[in-house]
Amino acid sequence: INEMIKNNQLKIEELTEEKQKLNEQKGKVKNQGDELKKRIKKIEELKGACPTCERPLEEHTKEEILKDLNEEIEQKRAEYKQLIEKEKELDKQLKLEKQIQPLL
Amino acid sequence: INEMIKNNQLKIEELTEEKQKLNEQKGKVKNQGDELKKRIKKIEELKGACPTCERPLEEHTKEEILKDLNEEIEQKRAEYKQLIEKEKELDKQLKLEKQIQPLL
Ligand SMILES: [Zn+2]
Repeated sequence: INEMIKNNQLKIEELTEEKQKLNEQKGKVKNQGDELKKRIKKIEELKGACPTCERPLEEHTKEEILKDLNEEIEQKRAEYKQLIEKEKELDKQLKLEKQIQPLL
Repeated sequence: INEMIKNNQLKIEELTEEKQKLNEQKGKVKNQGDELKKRIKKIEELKGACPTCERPLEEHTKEEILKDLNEEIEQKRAEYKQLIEKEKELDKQLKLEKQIQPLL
């Protein structure tokens, strides 16, 4: 039984640590998504010519740039959803180990 | 003699007014020159891609833009020099009229 208690404690520690890392990853992906949103907004606001490099920005060129950025942000959203799924899985396992804990 | 006094006074007024307008024009041209300098500096600092529209800015494109802007600023400098010349001419005429003034 001592073996089982030790394993259970270890499992709880590991799962908690994994959840911590996952939270960091979620934060990173969210920041990358926000960064992309800013770039998209900045480019959407461009009309006629770019105020910085002064070159004319044709509508089709602008749409191409936005298309790529929107694809990137879709990838970030998919990444985030995957992390949420993993988090749910970890929470399930953690709940299980914590239910076992008082029985040992 | 009264006619001459009146003409002299009128001439001094006109020349002073012309000098005023010329000063305004000088100010305008100087501001346009400063504006161009800012645009030139901003574009000179661009490397690789434009941070705003995110498009790559090739060296030769950048040089073309700068060449046009530098030509524009050269025109402003020429304009300014012409205004300085006009101002010197007005000052000469004004000096003459003021020298006449006490003799009338
Ligand atoms: Zn640009």
